[in-house]
Amino acid sequence: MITAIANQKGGVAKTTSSLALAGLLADEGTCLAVDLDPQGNLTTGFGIELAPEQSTVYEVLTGVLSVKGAIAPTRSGVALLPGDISLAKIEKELMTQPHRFYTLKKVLNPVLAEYEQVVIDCPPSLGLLTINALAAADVLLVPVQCQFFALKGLQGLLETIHTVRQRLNPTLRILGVLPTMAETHTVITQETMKILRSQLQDIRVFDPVPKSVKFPESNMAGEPIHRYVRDWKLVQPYREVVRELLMLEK
Amino acid sequence: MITAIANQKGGVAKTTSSLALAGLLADEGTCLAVDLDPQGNLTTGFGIELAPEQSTVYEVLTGVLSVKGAIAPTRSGVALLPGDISLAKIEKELMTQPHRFYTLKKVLNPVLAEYEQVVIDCPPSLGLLTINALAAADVLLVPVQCQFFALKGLQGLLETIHTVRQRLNPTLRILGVLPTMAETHTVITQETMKILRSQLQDIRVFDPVPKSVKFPESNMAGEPIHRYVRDWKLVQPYREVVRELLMLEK
Ligand SMILES: Nc1ncnc2c1ncn2[C@@H]1O[C@H](COP(=O)(O)OP(=O)(O)OP(=O)(O)O)[C@@H](O)[C@H]1O
Ligand SMILES: Nc1ncnc2c1ncn2[C@@H]1O[C@H](COP(=O)(O)OP(=O)(O)OP(=O)(O)O)[C@@H](O)[C@H]1O
Ligand SMILES: [Mg+2]
Ligand SMILES: [Mg+2]
Repeated sequence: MITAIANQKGGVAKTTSSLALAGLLADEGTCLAVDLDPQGNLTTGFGIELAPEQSTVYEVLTGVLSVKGAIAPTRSGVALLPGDISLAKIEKELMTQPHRFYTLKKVLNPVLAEYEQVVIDCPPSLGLLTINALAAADVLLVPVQCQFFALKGLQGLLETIHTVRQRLNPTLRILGVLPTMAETHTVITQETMKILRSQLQDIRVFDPVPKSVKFPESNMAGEPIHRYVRDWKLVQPYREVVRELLMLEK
Repeated sequence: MITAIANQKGGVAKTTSSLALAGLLADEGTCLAVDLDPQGNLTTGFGIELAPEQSTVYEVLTGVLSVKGAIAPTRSGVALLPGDISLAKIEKELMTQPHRFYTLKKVLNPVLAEYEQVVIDCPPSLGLLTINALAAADVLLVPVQCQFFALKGLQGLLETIHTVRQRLNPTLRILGVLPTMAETHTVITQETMKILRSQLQDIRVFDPVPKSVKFPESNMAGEPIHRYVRDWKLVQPYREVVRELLMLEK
């Protein structure tokens, strides 16, 4: 099962959610995480510092190397296809290729028998990299911050998903929307949760992930949240998403 | 004076800072704000809902209309060149144009006599739109969240600025780095502030903007922060940036 974690709004916890989910999935079976963001935050979030000549997903997408040749092991048992700034060149390099939207899907196919779960972290845009992730994915999780700007962008994202389903990937399903960094006691969080649930009639809205300084701390420590803290309430919303994912598999 | 507000890291308060600065600058003289992000958050942050056929910066960049023809007035006295999702098409449309990096600079030139200050909000990427802003700008302000991922990206941004200075805009100056959403009492904010000041030897680091729910509330209300609250400590860091900007002018 391939899960894309996407939202063009910046800073809504796409990477933090990718880390949390891949970390939990690696406890259940085999999991490959793909860092499709030129910022390379998923790679640093797993505690990986890339050596200068180390291969990344860029070499895989440009056909220089197979997925197997670029995978880096992580401390939490997740296999990582690392990403870095060289990804920023992809839009231009693949621009004239007829099958440019399926590049990621094509390179992932050979390893799907080896990894029960694949998690793809996307950059904050709806450009070629995110479209590649949506074209390759079985399901999509959309992290959303409980704030005004993040809600505004949701409509645009849902329209893009609709187009991707029609033209590139008819079997793409939306797993749900995951509210993140929620300060449930504030009026703005309560108001935006209400708007979210009313805007999304037929899409699941998971229980929100509470705001906690433990998340940025876990990023700095290079660990997924369930390996960094014992605090049940921070991890539970992510465990719920994993439960849902594993149910779909059957 | 043209100020670009840029950082490829998502969710670091680029738009919120653009709103705050343009709002304050409009109290000092004439100010044009440019929404160069396909999310259009600066436009909604000024309380503007675009009518379906309303022109945006997209029509200006593609040469259909002049800046004057697309400007929308805002309640706070800032003239706004609005942005929307159509901007996402620009990368592809300008890709083959030889002078694609100077498109924004070219269209802004005719109105510079009318606006003492111009503020440009950038999307969370280092693509064509952000490069256009850096090529047009006199100065650059970099909002940075006091968190691990946001710091990681700073080096990459500084390298891009160096390249832009060499190839496109030798007079571009860095006004400074503005720490945002700072929870000064947490260890992680204190640690990252220390790293920030040591990493940036010759770049000014402004006093941090405190974290406050008043900022997302002001976004929802469509007002810059100084018109939404009376709280001195939330606005002061932005007043300090404006003071610095006005000093440069002389
Ligand atoms: N539940 C949470 N509580 C507090 N902070 C959080 C939480 N989740 C994520 N964060 C922090 O918020 C910041 C933004 O999160 P993250 O970088 O994962 O978002 P993103 O959507 O991947 O950003 P980008 O758009 O740049 O890729 C990070 O510093 C992260 O540590
Ligand atoms: N000082 C602050 N305290 C608390 N919240 C803040 C502060 N500044 C900004 N915010 C909130 O953080 C969120 C992200 O800010 P904003 O959208 O301005 O960032 P951005 O860098 O423009 O994001 P993007 O990368 O998507 O363009 C918004 O919901 C905003 O209201
Ligand atoms: Mg990210
Ligand atoms: Mg923004």
